[in-house]
Amino acid sequence: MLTYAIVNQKGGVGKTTSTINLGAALAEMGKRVLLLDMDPQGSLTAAVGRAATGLTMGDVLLAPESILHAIYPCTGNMHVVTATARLANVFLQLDEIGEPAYQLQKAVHLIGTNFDYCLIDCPPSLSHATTNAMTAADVALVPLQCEFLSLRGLADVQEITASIQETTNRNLRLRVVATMYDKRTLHAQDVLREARRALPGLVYETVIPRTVRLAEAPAVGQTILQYAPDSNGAYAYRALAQEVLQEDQAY
Amino acid sequence: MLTYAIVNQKGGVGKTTSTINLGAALAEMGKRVLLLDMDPQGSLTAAVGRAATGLTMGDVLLAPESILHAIYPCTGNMHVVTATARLANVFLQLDEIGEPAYQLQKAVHLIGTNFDYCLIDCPPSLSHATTNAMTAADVALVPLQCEFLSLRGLADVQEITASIQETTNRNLRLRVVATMYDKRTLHAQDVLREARRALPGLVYETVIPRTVRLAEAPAVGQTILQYAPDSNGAYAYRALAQEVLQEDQAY
Ligand SMILES: Nc1ncnc2c1ncn2[C@@H]1O[C@H](COP(=O)(O)OP(=O)(O)OP(=O)(O)O)[C@@H](O)[C@H]1O
Ligand SMILES: Nc1ncnc2c1ncn2[C@@H]1O[C@H](COP(=O)(O)OP(=O)(O)OP(=O)(O)O)[C@@H](O)[C@H]1O
Ligand SMILES: [Mg+2]
Ligand SMILES: [Mg+2]
Repeated sequence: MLTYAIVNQKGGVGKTTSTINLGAALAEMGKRVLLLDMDPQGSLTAAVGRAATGLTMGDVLLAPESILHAIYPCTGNMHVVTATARLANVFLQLDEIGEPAYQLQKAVHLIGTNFDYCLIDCPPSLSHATTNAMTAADVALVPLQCEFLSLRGLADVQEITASIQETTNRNLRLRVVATMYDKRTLHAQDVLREARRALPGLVYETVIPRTVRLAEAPAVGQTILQYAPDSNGAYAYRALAQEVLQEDQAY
Repeated sequence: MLTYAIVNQKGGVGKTTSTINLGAALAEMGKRVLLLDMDPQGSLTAAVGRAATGLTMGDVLLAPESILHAIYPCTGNMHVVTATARLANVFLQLDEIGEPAYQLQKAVHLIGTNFDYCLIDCPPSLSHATTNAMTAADVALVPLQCEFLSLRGLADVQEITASIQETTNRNLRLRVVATMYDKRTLHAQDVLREARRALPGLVYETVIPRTVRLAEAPAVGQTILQYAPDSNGAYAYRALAQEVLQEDQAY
């Protein structure tokens, strides 16, 4: 199994949207996909049309072996561990545990043979959620909204990746995917060019276009592949999944 | 002086953009405006083209009287207290102070005669930053991106507003402004209609349109009134400022 932490402390850049739809595209190619919701707001949980019932991510972080009972089937032939607002309190409780950063990694190791991909949606902050996810992951995947205020955040994410590589996860790779790209504006073109210049070889070729279909799909608990299978958004996430698979086969 | 906390734990909904441009429109009408950056990412600080030098918001929270020396002039005839990443550590230190939620309120009280409006930009979380800001504020102003995932967050913000009203700030008012509204999409119309239905009388008449000009202006450290004074975005924030002023005169 390969684990991707979808991270960016800048808000609203397409983390939840990318987790669901990259997952859906990998599942469409026959991969067994597990989604983890590490955001107390539960955007991922809502976007896949689930209410959080039974065991949730909060339980898993306090008792990693409970992950086996916290996994539920969800839309797009995937599985999910959901999140509730209680997760915010669990992060406070983690402060009292020995090495809090490894809780999610312990859980993920228990399910390594059941899935091909595990995608972790993170909240817009550099807190326990993000460090747990990046400690458990093979790849930190950063959605980059093609706008100035989001570009600034890249330096922070690089810094935290370096610190995770030095402490809890030496082999963590950093990858960036451009999202909400509006090819009609010079601004988006400038930002994308700058990101590729600043991070040579780390930015996927695939660029996710800005398309309202991607904002509509979560309202009906569907992936973009179900909601609008022939749309630009669907083709873009399929192309991203192809790139992810090609690169992972090389590792 | 009237204090507005610009809050929403959902990321990327236009908090920073609304803080700067509502501030600029109030300043254009002759009001003395102070902007406070409570986000350790420092989006507001960068967007007004300042580097954080001297005393910053971190210092002010630890020693409220230092606010008098932390205020700097900035773009758009406004003043600003900047933020650095160090602010994230200060929030951790606040845990050790008795009644941490009142630190910003103490600071704001010290400068009440120097300004007409104080606008506070908050990070996308329900942490110390947001509770301090909502404790210090007269109004919690919630930018609502007209999309499904952002609509879900409204219930959380209402809940936290109610808890602040019961504990640290009885007179806090809640107001919502629709942002990134794309009138060509049914989705945006549906979300706006739902928000007005769910929060009767709390959603401003003014709706901020989605316009790339608003994403471009921060890249050159300008407000929308400087960068594109005749644009839809500029007129919308002027209209919002008018509504804010009319309502405040009634109080
Ligand atoms: N490519 C796209 N085109 C248009 N809209 C998009 C696109 N990707 C995401 N969206 C919409 O933009 C908004 C922000 O996306 P999303 O919630 O996935 O970002 P996020 O980074 O997870 O946000 P947060 O920081 O709050 O967790 C959502 O309403 C989503 O539906
Ligand atoms: N009305 C608008 N039309 C188009 N783009 C906008 C509009 N308002 C804001 N933006 C852009 O959308 C992005 C998100 O806005 P902004 O950073 O102000 O949101 P935020 O809520 O402060 O985000 P965060 O949660 O990360 O603090 C920015 O790139 C900004 O320039
Ligand atoms: Mg999200
Ligand atoms: Mg902001």
